[in-house]
Amino acid sequence: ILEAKNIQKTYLLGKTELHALNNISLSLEQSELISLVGPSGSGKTTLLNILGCLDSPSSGQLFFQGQNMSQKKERELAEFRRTHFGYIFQFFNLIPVLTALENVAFPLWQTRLSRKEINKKASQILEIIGLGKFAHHKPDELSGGQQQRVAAARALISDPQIIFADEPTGNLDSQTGQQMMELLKTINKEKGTTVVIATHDSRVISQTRRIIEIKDGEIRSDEKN
Amino acid sequence: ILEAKNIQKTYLLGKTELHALNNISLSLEQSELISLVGPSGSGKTTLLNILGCLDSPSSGQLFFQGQNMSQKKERELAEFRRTHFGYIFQFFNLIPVLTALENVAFPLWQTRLSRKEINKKASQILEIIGLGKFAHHKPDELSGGQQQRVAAARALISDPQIIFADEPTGNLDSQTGQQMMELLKTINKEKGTTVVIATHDSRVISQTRRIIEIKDGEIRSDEKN
Ligand SMILES: Nc1ncnc2c1ncn2[C@@H]1O[C@H](COP(=O)(O)OP(=O)(O)OP(=O)(O)O)[C@@H](O)[C@H]1O
Ligand SMILES: Nc1ncnc2c1ncn2[C@@H]1O[C@H](COP(=O)(O)OP(=O)(O)OP(=O)(O)O)[C@@H](O)[C@H]1O
Ligand SMILES: [Mg+2]
Ligand SMILES: [Mg+2]
Repeated sequence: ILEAKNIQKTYLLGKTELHALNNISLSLEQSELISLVGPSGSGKTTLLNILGCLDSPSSGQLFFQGQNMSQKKERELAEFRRTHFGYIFQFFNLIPVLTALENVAFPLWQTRLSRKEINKKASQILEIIGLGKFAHHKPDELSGGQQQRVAAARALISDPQIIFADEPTGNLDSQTGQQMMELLKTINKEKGTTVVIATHDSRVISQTRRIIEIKDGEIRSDEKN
Repeated sequence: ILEAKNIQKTYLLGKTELHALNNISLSLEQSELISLVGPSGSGKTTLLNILGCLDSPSSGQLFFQGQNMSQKKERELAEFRRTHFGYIFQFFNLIPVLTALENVAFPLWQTRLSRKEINKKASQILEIIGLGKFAHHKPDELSGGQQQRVAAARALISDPQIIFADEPTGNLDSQTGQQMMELLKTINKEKGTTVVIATHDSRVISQTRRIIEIKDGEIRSDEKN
């Protein structure tokens, strides 16, 4: 469903070129549960953002169900992302002036659902991730791990076809981290959502079915687990 | 060296009261290497910020070497923090317009050292944490874990008496995370710096000499390791 061909991402810093991604080619199928593993600075976030059509490669192509995403205009891409993808960002990217409930409900505000239905759905997801009592807290009134879970709830509410999760357990203790993993596994199993997780957490990696190892911007291995 | 007595921290959200910290009393000695452990939302960041004089308790007192910190004015406290404490924040709090080198050098800009000496020291610390080549990157030109390491280097450069580290390995792979731990252990051993680490990472906890467990804002256990 998602195919990356010869993806290159080069940053120019002053006079030096930094190759964050070097000639990466990858194929993802529907309903896969994948971990993207590698040391700090190896290119996980950069690759996840290109696969999720949030960033464009310096060269190479990305195809989604055969469509060449590199040729789409930004407005088309934005609409496409909103209807097909869900993101759990490494630093959450929550909207500071909205409460936890509003942040989770936000992706559905542009749909035809009523505000009442949207808030009900958002409350249910908050309950599932253990934050039912924190619905009216703003992000700066939540702990680091609580913010991370709100970011996860927001990614799930619009029932995306693919979820891109960047270090979703970095700020969570092992029990809460496992709750997060159970949630991603359930959505993958029951709805067939493709889930791609950039992570260092061995407990997460061991529960995925495919492990892609990246180092210095290159894929070192890509194996079934 | 640091003594907390009956610390209470209560947040008022609309009409509900949230007790983030409940009657916490603690004594820290010089040169201790301590981990503060507990689930997401248990009060680690709140306690660390009160111990580090960045936040004041709703009630209770904090004494540093016998001085009552609750009675100091904000300006006195700011000067005091700058000369005695180092912080590694959960979300780094790097200054976006400064490069990695400038962020690390920043705490020394108000001292009598020459800019040349300061930059040399900052470069050395960046080299130690593996980011020598990234000195001129700005925070948004660094990966999550690279930013975390810059935040750690900044906390160490002013040779503080106590370092408060909030989840310093959350965004790091196990090898880079261990480098970070080695750095904190070395500074604790060679300079006698007190190090307090809020963490979920079992590999960090096992390398500390005292483990304080917190849950729902209360201390559950406080034991030598
Ligand atoms: N400004 C605030 N207003 C209201 N509640 C707050 C505020 N800041 C924190 N809290 C609440 O206080 C509790 C403790 O938060 P704290 O950030 O100390 O937890 P933590 O142990 O650091 O968690 P994590 O491991 O997820 O970072 C949380 O339940 C949080 O929602
Ligand atoms: N805007 C930028 N300009 C220059 N270099 C950048 C930029 N963004 C990222 N980089 C560099 O690209 C490399 C890959 O970064 P990336 O964020 O993808 O790593 P990562 O694998 O997600 O790391 P982490 O696990 O620490 O989050 C890093 O060395 C980083 O310094
Ligand atoms: Mg990253
Ligand atoms: Mg915290």
